[in-house]
Amino acid sequence: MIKLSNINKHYSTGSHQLHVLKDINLEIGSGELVSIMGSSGSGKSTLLNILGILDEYDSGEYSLDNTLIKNLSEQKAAKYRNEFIGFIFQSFHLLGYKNAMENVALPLYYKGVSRKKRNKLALEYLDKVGLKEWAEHMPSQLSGGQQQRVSIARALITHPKLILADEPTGALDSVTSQSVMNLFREVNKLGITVIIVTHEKDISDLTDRQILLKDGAILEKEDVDV
Amino acid sequence: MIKLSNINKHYSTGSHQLHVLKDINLEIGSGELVSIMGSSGSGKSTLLNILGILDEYDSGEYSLDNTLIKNLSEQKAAKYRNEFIGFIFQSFHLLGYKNAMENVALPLYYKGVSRKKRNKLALEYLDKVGLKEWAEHMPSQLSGGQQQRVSIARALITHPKLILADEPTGALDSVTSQSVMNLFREVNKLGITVIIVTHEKDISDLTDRQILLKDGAILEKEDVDV
Ligand SMILES: Nc1ncnc2c1ncn2[C@@H]1O[C@H](COP(=O)(O)OP(=O)(O)OP(=O)(O)O)[C@@H](O)[C@H]1O
Ligand SMILES: Nc1ncnc2c1ncn2[C@@H]1O[C@H](COP(=O)(O)OP(=O)(O)OP(=O)(O)O)[C@@H](O)[C@H]1O
Ligand SMILES: [Mg+2]
Ligand SMILES: [Mg+2]
Repeated sequence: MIKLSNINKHYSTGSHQLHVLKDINLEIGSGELVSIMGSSGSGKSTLLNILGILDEYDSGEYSLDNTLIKNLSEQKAAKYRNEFIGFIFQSFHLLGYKNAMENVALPLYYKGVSRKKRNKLALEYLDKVGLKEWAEHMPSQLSGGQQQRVSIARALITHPKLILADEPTGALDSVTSQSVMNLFREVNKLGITVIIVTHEKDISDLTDRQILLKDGAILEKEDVDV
Repeated sequence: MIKLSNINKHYSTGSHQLHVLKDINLEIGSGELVSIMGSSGSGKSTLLNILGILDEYDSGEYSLDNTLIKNLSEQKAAKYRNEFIGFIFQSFHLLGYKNAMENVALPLYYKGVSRKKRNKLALEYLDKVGLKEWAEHMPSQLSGGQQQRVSIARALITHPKLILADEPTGALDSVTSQSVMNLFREVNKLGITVIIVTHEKDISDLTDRQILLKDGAILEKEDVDV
């Protein structure tokens, strides 16, 4: 499903250059449930953005489902993202001028689903994250953890083949975090590949495989049988 | 230092009204180190915004350092905030068009401190949160946890009498979280009152008093001797 070979990524800021991802080699099979941990600034979001075709890398090769992801036009990149990937951003990225239900329904709008049908599904997914009553709230009328849950529902609604979640429980109390993790394990049982960036051990313990990103390089514990 | 008597807060959204804070009675003495926990949507940010004079309440009374905080003009509210309070927002609220150092220096600019002096102090505070090398990065060139640490440095730089921190370690790994908590305990030893909203037990265990917000009402464990 995912194959990264010798991936390198640099950022240039004014006077200096930061070598953020250093020779990343990683294979993740279809249907795996994986967590990526690492300290603040270690490169987790950068890695996830590359996997999510939201950012480019400087050298190496990234193959997604046997398709080489390299030097794609913006249209091709958007096509693969919409067809394949559900992304949960570290800072949510909800549309401020649409309410919770419309935000969740958005990926279905891009797939040409009728408004009646996509709003019905959006309410179902809001219900899965405990927010059915908040369907008409605007993002500014939602708590931090509620915004996070809306962005989770939005990523799940199209049943993408791959879910990339950047700290999906960062704003949630432990009880709500557990129910979100149950949701991820549920979709994973349907065969969806799920990659979760997290800095919480309680969350990574609930995944089948734990990867550590340290100073831009990958360290891996054994695969865990759950 | 802080006295809340029978505080109530409602939000109206379209068709219904939400009674978010229900008859809150709370006293916090000068120099205390307090944590507030509660599930997502329980009213923690709402309570902190009222304490930080960023939002009004519907009934009851809030006294800060013996001054009644009620129906203040925006100038008076801004004056008390700038003189008294350091606020760490759940979503950071950094200025996107200023770099990390300028963002940290901002409260000193409002106090009329010269640029040379405030930038020197800003670098010192960035160093305290491990980000001296990132002084010239724009917020969009910082990781989530780095943005969070910049907003922490910004809240500390004026040595305010009261620090209100809304989930200040939400985006941080456990090692970085510990060093941020050490920073809060350090300023608390100087006599600064610190109130931390958190959903992590490891963090609230490091405070002297733990308050629980449940369905908009306060429950309290005994004061803890540390
Ligand atoms: N402007 C608003 N209009 C309507 N409802 C609001 C508004 N702001 C917050 N709310 C609602 O008030 C309740 C409390 O929100 P608050 O942000 O205080 O929660 P919180 O405890 O900080 O949650 P979290 O842990 O998720 O950050 C939530 O149910 C939220 O939807
Ligand atoms: N656009 C950019 N320009 C320059 N440097 C950047 C840019 N984006 C990120 N960085 C730097 O790259 C490094 C990795 O950032 P990244 O966001 O991937 O970290 P992270 O592991 O997700 O951290 P966190 O846990 O704090 O979210 C950081 O040191 C950050 O400052
Ligand atoms: Mg990140
Ligand atoms: Mg909150």
